[in-house]
Order: sequence, then structure tokens, then C-alpha cells
Amino acid sequence: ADRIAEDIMIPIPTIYSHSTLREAASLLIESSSPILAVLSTADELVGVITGWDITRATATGTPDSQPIQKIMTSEVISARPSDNVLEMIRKLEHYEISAMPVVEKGRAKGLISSDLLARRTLMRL
Amino acid sequence: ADRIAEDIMIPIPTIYSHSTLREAASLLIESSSPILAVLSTADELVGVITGWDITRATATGTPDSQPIQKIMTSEVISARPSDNVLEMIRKLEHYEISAMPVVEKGRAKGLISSDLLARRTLMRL
Ligand SMILES: C[S@@+](CC[C@H](N)C(=O)[O-])C[C@H]1O[C@@H](n2cnc3c(N)ncnc32)[C@H](O)[C@@H]1O
Ligand SMILES: C[S@@+](CC[C@H](N)C(=O)[O-])C[C@H]1O[C@@H](n2cnc3c(N)ncnc32)[C@H](O)[C@@H]1O
Repeated sequence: ADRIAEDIMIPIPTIYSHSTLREAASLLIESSSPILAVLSTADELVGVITGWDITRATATGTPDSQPIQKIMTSEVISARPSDNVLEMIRKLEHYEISAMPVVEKGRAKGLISSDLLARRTLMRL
Repeated sequence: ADRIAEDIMIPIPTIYSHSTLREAASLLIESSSPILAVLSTADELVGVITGWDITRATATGTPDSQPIQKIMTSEVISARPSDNVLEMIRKLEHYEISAMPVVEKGRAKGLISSDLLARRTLMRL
């Protein structure tokens, strides 16, 4: 059944922390993803970045060549592969976010979003 | 009861179409709103703008002094004050958007978002 993160998650696009603001914006648009996993050169998850971060950078006049290390959020809120739908809905609501990576051993395996979870709970209204 | 747009909507921040990309980004961040109503100088609704549009502008290297007329979406998807919860959920899902203005006589009266509607349907999971 589609009850845990591992069964529901979809691929999460990844980007290195030394990449630029403009590269992150391009990847968000091209992938149509709500969130990107930011990786260190050792491929470990070190942050996330969303359209909100791009918008805030634009609001403060950040040059688009700026490395995303300063723009990303490094305190990552994530799910475990075994988390169930209810736990994940509550977590997204508690932190007022709409997506999070599914993480195992410091690696991003996929993403969970409120859209995906709503589909599991509100099916065919 | 909180069954129609007029009862559920929250204030929608507004911005003029001659304003800049940077001003729109600042207003999105300061208001914490998912969407802005873009107005003509006659205060009529002529478009909407969201973090997605800001992100796409950044992805294509648009200067932050650019007027938002070229960046906004002018084909606005909106709700009427009398629309009910189910109609609005279906509309947001159909167009794959997460918010829309509530419009009456060409004027934006407020906004409806999937978060607001989810609260009405999924209350206290
Ligand atoms: C607080 S949210 C508000 C915007 C919107 N409500 C949303 O759902 O994203 C925006 C901020 O949250 C951060 N954020 C989003 N998802 C996150 C996650 N899974 N872990 C940590 N921070 C996250 C973003 O990097 C951004 O700085
Ligand atoms: C297709 S959505 C995809 C991003 C995300 N899924 C979301 O919910 O916004 C992004 C585009 O839709 C547009 N958009 C968002 N809300 C809109 C509305 N109520 N009417 C018209 N266009 C809207 C934005 O201006 C942006 O260009």
C-alpha cells in the first residue's frame, strides 16, 4: 500500500552547494520541482533550496552568480523512508513547508510534498 | 458557515504593473503571501505574480529593475465570492496552481489558497 514515504516519494533534483543562484533557479524551473536537495562534493545532503529562497535573494538584490551555500536552508526538515502519511502531513504543517527530502544515512532518496500527500488522503473529491 | 470564497478568503497584497521584479519579490517576502494581485493604474486586476515567476525571471537572467508587466501571468484564474469549497479545490487542482484571487467586477477582493481550503476539509487530522 502507499502508506509510507518510501512508497509515495518522487525523485528529488540535486545541485551542488557551490552552484550559483541562477543555476538553482534554472533547475527548479526545468524540473518543475518544489524543492532541490543541495549536496556537498561528497554527495551528502547539506541543505535545501526552494522558490522562496530565490525570491528572497531577488528581494535583497543578490547577484545571480552567488553560490547557493549562503542562500539555501541548511537546517533540513526531512522524512525517513518508513514515515507514514499522517506523520508527514503533521510535519509539513508544523514547519509550514510544502515539501521535504526523504533521507537515509545522510543521503536524499526522494521528496515528499503536500500535493502528493493530499492525493493520498483527499483522492477524487 | 465557512463554505464560500467570501467567508474563507484572506487579504491579497497588490502591486502596480509598472513596479519592478525586485519590488514584487520584496512584497512576496514581506507579506508571506503565495500570490500578488497586479493592478493597472485604474486599480483593475490585470495579472498575478508568484515566486515561480520570480524564479523563472532569475533563471533567465532578467534584471531586477524589469517592470513586472512582462513577468506576471495576465490570464488570471480566479474565484467568485460565491464559489464553494469543492469548486475551488477542483479549480486549483485542474490548473495546478496553489492560490487564486477572489474577483468581483474586475477587482481583487482577497485570495484563496490550497492551504486555506485544506484546513476546511482536513481539519485537525
Ligand atoms: C518557511 S517556507 C514558507 C514558504 C511556503 N509556505 C513553503 O511551503 O515553502 C520557506 C522557507 O522554508 C525553507 N524550507 C522549505 N522546505 C524545507 C525543508 N524541507 N527543510 C528545511 N527548510 C525548508 C525554504 O528553504 C525557505 O527558506
Ligand atoms: C503553473 S504554477 C506551478 C507552480 C506551483 N505548482 C504553484 O502552485 O504555483 C506557476 C505559474 O502559474 C501562475 N499562476 C499561479 N496562480 C495563478 C492564478 N491564480 N492565475 C493565473 N496564473 C497563476 C504563476 O504566475 C506562475 O507563472
